[in-house]
Amino acid sequence: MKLIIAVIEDSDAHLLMDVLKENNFQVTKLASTGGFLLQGNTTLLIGIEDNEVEQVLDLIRKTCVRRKKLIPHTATELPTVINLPIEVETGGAIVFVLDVDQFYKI
Amino acid sequence: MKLIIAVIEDSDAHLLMDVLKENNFQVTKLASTGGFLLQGNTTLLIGIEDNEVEQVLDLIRKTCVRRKKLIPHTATELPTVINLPIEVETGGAIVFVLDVDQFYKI
Amino acid sequence: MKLIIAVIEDSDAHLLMDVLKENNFQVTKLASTGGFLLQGNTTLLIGIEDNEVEQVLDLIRKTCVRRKKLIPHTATELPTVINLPIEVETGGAIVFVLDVDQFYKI
Ligand SMILES: Nc1ncnc2c1ncn2[C@@H]1O[C@@H]2COP(=O)(O)O[C@H]3[C@@H](O)[C@H](n4cnc5c(N)ncnc54)O[C@@H]3COP(=O)(O)O[C@H]2[C@H]1O
Ligand SMILES: Nc1ncnc2c1ncn2[C@@H]1O[C@@H]2COP(=O)(O)O[C@H]3[C@@H](O)[C@H](n4cnc5c(N)ncnc54)O[C@@H]3COP(=O)(O)O[C@H]2[C@H]1O
Ligand SMILES: Nc1ncnc2c1ncn2[C@@H]1O[C@@H]2COP(=O)(O)O[C@H]3[C@@H](O)[C@H](n4cnc5c(N)ncnc54)O[C@@H]3COP(=O)(O)O[C@H]2[C@H]1O
Repeated sequence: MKLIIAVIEDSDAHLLMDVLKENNFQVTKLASTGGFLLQGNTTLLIGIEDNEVEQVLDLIRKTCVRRKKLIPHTATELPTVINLPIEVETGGAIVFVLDVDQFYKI
Repeated sequence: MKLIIAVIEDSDAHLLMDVLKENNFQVTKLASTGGFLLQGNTTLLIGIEDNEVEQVLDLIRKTCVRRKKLIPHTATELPTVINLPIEVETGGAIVFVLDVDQFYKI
Repeated sequence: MKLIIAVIEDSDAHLLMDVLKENNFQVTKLASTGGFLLQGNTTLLIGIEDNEVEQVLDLIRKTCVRRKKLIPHTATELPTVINLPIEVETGGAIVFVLDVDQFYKI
């Protein structure tokens, strides 16, 4: 048994949870906050059999695509104010796979 | 040292936390959401000595009893609307026991 | 790879997250509740390389200092009401270091 702890964007959470449900995986959702952007994100706990890790990773890869987006940004360092959008990364997933010593459904 | 991650129903959380406190176990509570019913539930983190796992499992078994309950359900598929209650499972606990590599009380 | 799960006081969370960011450590913050005092506290998830555990523990030791504070307390057991402040412990951190079996940045 493995426990996957996956940190994903809030905007991908619904889709990934639906896809996990369709593939008969159970999941628990925790609301979380990212340390750098200090914005809300989602932490999922997914308990699975050892041989299901690859399948779950594939589902995560398909639903949490890392992409670039332009966000408005006002560059105030210059003499005149310029509104140049800047490019940031969004989407993606940070995935920790932990060994489960014992599992019980009480 | 083991870390127990237990997902339980909100309605059992108070009682289980009291029982853990009476038995001198420390616990941290996280608010969570179930992936299937999309309802709020509770995730507990319980750090214990290796030889205390059975005792904590017993306390969980006594307080988080899995039971059936009838919930009102309107069956709309039929020509006339029939109010037949349906039986669902409630209570219970999902318990992951993880090995702790190092523990510090700073 | 290790996953640190650290339970700290809300009042130390901002400072510790800043210090982790300055030292290029990534962190995810979860809002939590202590089982004994039933007060809000903070649970941090910090994924790091095996050889960074000592460095992160030092940062936690410097920012989450365990200290005593006096809190107003009305002793009602006596014949006359006496306002004697009582001393409680505050600050500190409870730190679990878990082994990570696999890590993916998707
Ligand atoms: N010092 C720095 N300099 C420049 N850019 C930085 C940076 N720290 C973070 N970023 C960027 O900001 C994104 C959001 O980070 P945040 O900490 O808010 O939100 C993070 C955090 O909540 C979590 N996370 C990432 N690595 C983690 C780790 N090792 N341990 C615990 N949580 C982690 O996953 C979320 C997404 O991380 P991801 O790496 O995909 O995306 C990161 C990364 O692209
Ligand atoms: N595909 C499906 N088809 C039919 N019935 C389904 C189903 N998925 C879940 N259920 C039923 O619904 C109950 C609530 O699931 P939920 O995902 O909301 O709430 C779950 C979830 O938050 C967590 N959980 C269970 N297994 C998990 C796992 N492997 N990994 C992470 N979290 C898990 O524990 C809560 C209670 O789970 P429990 O198994 O006792 O009870 C489950 C189960 O009886
Ligand atoms: N039965 C008891 N009798 C007398 N005093 C008691 C006690 N249980 C707890 N305390 C005291 O109260 C403080 C707050 O505990 P609380 O459970 O609210 O908040 C806890 C809890 O959320 C978490 N925690 C501590 N040990 C844990 C464990 N083994 N597993 C999971 N979470 C733990 O860390 C927070 C701070 O713990 P810390 O030990 O520094 O500080 C504890 C401890 O000094």
